[in-house]
Amino acid sequence: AVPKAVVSRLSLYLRELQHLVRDGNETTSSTQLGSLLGFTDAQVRKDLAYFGQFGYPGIGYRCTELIDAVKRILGTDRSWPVALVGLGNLGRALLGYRGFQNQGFSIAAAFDVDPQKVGPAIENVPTFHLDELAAVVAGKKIKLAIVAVPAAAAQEVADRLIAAGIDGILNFAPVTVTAPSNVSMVGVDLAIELEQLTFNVVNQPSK
Amino acid sequence: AVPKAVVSRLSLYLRELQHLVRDGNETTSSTQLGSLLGFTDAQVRKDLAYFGQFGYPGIGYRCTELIDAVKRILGTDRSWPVALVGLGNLGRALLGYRGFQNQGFSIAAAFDVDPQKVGPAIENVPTFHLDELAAVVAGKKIKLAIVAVPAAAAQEVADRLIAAGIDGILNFAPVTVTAPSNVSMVGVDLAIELEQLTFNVVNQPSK
Ligand SMILES: NC(=O)c1ccc[n+]([C@@H]2O[C@H](COP(=O)([O-])OP(=O)(O)OC[C@H]3O[C@@H](n4cnc5c(N)ncnc54)[C@H](O)[C@@H]3O)[C@@H](O)[C@H]2O)c1
Ligand SMILES: NC(=O)c1ccc[n+]([C@@H]2O[C@H](COP(=O)([O-])OP(=O)(O)OC[C@H]3O[C@@H](n4cnc5c(N)ncnc54)[C@H](O)[C@@H]3O)[C@@H](O)[C@H]2O)c1
Repeated sequence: AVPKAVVSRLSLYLRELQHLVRDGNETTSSTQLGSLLGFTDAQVRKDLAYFGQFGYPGIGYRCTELIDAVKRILGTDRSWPVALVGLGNLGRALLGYRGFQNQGFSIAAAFDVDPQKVGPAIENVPTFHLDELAAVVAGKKIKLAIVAVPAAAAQEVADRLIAAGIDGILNFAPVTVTAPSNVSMVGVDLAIELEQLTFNVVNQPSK
Repeated sequence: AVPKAVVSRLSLYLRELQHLVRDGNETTSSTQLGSLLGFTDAQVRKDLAYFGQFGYPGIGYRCTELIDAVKRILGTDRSWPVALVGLGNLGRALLGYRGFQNQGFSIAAAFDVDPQKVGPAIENVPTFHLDELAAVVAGKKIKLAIVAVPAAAAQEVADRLIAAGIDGILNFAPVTVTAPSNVSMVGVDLAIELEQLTFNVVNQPSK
């Protein structure tokens, strides 16, 4: 199995390659790619080696070619409609986030149980009561979902998403949500990002 | 330098250890800790070995002792006041998130430039206009900040935070924000989490 950390670094290589192309670079090297991100050239080559051979002797990597390869590996060489459940502060922030579109994700439908929050489209995304989940997910062939509901509702919402045909769930609720082994469950806890920060701050020379 | 992935895994070990203690476990092993999270026992020991020796022969790890050690490594053996800049949807979602408190982070002050959003406390957090940043950060001895403003405002906000004495910034805006080398800058792009999901979905056997 490919370690999660390798997949996350691939996402970072992809974005760096997209920047390089925007700045007019046709080729790059594991050294340049790594140094732009703070990784060694060896790390870059080791990560890519999980998936194949991508460099050209004497040239390095052709940027657009490597972008296509990485997108194919990550599965983002196609667009993905996403269901969002929970239209509170977090859900609305995710609805408006342009970063998803850049990588081929678009929130195709949003759900809530509060009748005040469903009805009018938000940021051009149609909103529905949770009761319409199965019908909308099937009709729009949605395979991915984001759960942004309170902790107490998260497992039940996940169960309904899985029953509706969802293959992967990104869970923001602060609770472990269980799923069958053929459904991918990724949990996000932004406190973990803050701990990355405190680790750096306590371990770096003070100002 | 300790790889970021190691630090992130430490955060996961910490949470798992906290669960184990809540469930009444006094000791654990690298095997148990790893299997609860999907890592090998070797990975767990390799990660901890960056920081010291924590196991007891014939016993394994004492949970509360290892929790204290990991918190000391991550820097969360003390509480950290945090400044939040940007009181839009994302900022308000972060203000209400209990997961931060669990690990010793508390949002001590929140800032915006929209006069309609500053004044009354939100979730018991005092709100201020950005003009009051330096005074409030100094007065409350804040060293960490979260940036949740639009991309166009992010660098300027970061510059002001650094000038005010902030040592570490968690940036949600979809733009690379630069900082001097003695300030830690961590960027969050939730699309990267979605790519972890698509990678899993395209690489797992279908239902
Ligand atoms: N992972 C993180 O780092 C992080 C950060 C911020 C918030 N959160 C979590 O994200 C979740 C949402 O946070 P928020 O600030 O937007 O909360 P919120 O209370 O503003 O919004 C929750 C929304 O979910 C809806 N809801 C409740 N039960 C539902 C159900 N069964 N089906 C569909 N919708 C339902 C509510 O009507 C509401 O609109 C919470 O669990 C919070 O703890 C996590
Ligand atoms: N990293 C991710 O995965 C992710 C996810 C969602 C949103 N975002 C980003 O987070 C940011 C906030 O998103 P949102 O949905 O809350 O946006 P929003 O428009 O609802 O809120 C932005 C807030 O920032 C305030 N603001 C603007 N300029 C400011 C300044 N100079 N100083 C202080 N406050 C200022 C505005 O008044 C507003 O209240 C955006 O950059 C968005 O792209 C990132």
